[in-house]
Amino acid sequence: RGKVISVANQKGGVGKTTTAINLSASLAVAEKKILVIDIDPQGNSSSGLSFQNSQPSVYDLLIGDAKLPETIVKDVVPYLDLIPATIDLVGAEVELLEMEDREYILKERIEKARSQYDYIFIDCPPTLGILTLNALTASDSVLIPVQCEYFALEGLGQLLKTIKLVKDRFNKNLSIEGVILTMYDARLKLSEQVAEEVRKYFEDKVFSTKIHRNVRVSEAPSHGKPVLMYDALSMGAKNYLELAQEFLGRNKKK
Amino acid sequence: RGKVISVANQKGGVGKTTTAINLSASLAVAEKKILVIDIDPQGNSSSGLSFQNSQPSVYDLLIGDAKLPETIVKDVVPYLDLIPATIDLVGAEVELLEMEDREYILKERIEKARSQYDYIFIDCPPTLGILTLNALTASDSVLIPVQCEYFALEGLGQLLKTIKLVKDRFNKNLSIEGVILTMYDARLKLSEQVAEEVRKYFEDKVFSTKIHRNVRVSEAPSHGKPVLMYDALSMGAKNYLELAQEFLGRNKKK
Ligand SMILES: Nc1ncnc2c1ncn2[C@@H]1O[C@H](COP(=O)(O)OP(=O)(O)OP(=O)(O)O)[C@@H](O)[C@H]1O
Ligand SMILES: Nc1ncnc2c1ncn2[C@@H]1O[C@H](COP(=O)(O)OP(=O)(O)OP(=O)(O)O)[C@@H](O)[C@H]1O
Ligand SMILES: [Mg+2]
Ligand SMILES: [Mg+2]
Repeated sequence: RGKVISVANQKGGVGKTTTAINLSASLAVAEKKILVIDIDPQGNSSSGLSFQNSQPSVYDLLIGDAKLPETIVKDVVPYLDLIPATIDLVGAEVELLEMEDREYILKERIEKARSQYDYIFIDCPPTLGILTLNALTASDSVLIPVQCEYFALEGLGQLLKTIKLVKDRFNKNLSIEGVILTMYDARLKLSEQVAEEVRKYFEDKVFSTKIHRNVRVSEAPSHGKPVLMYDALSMGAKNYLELAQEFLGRNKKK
Repeated sequence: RGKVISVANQKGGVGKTTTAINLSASLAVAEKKILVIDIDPQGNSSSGLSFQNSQPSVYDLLIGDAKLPETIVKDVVPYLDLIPATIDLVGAEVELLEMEDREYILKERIEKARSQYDYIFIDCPPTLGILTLNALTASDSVLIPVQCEYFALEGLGQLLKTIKLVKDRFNKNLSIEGVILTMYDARLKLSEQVAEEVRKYFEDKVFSTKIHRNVRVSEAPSHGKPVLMYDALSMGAKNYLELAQEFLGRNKKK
């Protein structure tokens, strides 16, 4: 039975999509069967994995009447499948709010996918609205990317409160998978100051692998590829491979 | 009569808050009377201007029964006032959706403020939900920060559609104030490639002043100050002063 993991943080631009794409691709290279579900109306995970809008999407799964297999794009990268987001997801928030058991919709829809994958990652939008609540309710754990910048520290309290709320009301199994430091720049004092604060706050939940700021990481999406397939020798590719190893190490023990 | 301007872009982390704070501070230094309204539940504009949670906030203005003057923090910087956001704004989206004329609430609440300020800037969250709709409905124009990164290009179509929707249905005066290129790094090909795309798309709406990536800009919020007050000689402070001059130039003609 595969593990479902939300990649979430309501602070914008902290590396949620970049982590969903690149951690997944690194695990796929290790021949783990991976599914990425993009529930962000911006659809960055989808385009970052070369999705060209041509089939049923996560909107059709949640609100329309598409069956799960119709929404899955197979092998965007070997061993890596995608349920893409399209622009019609923009209206989904209001529609979901009016549905019965609105927090459980994604959980029900993807239940059958669990047995087909080792890991399922859900790329969340930068809000704590009904889409993110659906992801957290459907998940076993939450991966929290934290950018090494001051504002990124501010929202962590609110995120933890929301995780606790979901755990108490919708999903008692929800735990924290871990915290990933992103866009770390070894030349800046600020990066290390933020990293220290995050370690104080989250202790051993923080992955020891840091993702350094690396231009190849931000270039890769314009080629529709994970950084590993765009430039395997880059710092970014190495960091995400290292993260994948550490992630597997943490999940083997259980 | 003051001009109301939303700082909006649903892409996360593109410099909305940084622009709201630093453009406002630069205009205040030019002795323009400025009000910043923070409607992002993260409250980054509020903390970036040293707000310590102690009085009625934008939540109380929108949903509670606070009067406008009770919610305004005077002179966080000389000539610069703030209506802060606090954590209770997190629940506001759902509450607003159930109110009568829900898109017009902010517009009504701030109408009296127009005569007291030259410019009112509204810092929006990274979504196109009801809070951003309220800001766009209350505004004369929209300032769009665009980070010089690939993903930042993707959401622009969606943002323009939403602006047009608001213009057609809720606020026929809404126009585009301009597009600001942020976190530009002259050493990266990617920055110039994105800048060229943005200029092709928005033409003369793009401010010629580019905001360069500059660590002093990201350090300033941890001191609760705009970059101009934190390090007046930094590249970031110069860029925002230049932007303020260009902004005033565009607004003088009218
Ligand atoms: N390690 C890195 N080095 C350089 N650039 C990076 C790195 N990680 C992410 N980026 C870039 O930073 C920007 C923000 O990252 P990303 O879009 O993944 O964040 P996000 O949290 O998914 O944003 P949103 O809140 O809008 O969903 C992107 O342009 C991305 O390419
Ligand atoms: N010119 C710049 N140079 C360096 N860092 C910058 C610059 N502009 C913004 N930043 C940093 O980038 C991060 C994102 O900026 P900011 O928080 O202003 O974006 P935002 O669009 O308001 O994000 P959100 O979508 O979460 O509201 C912040 O940590 C900020 O300090
Ligand atoms: Mg994203
Ligand atoms: Mg912001």
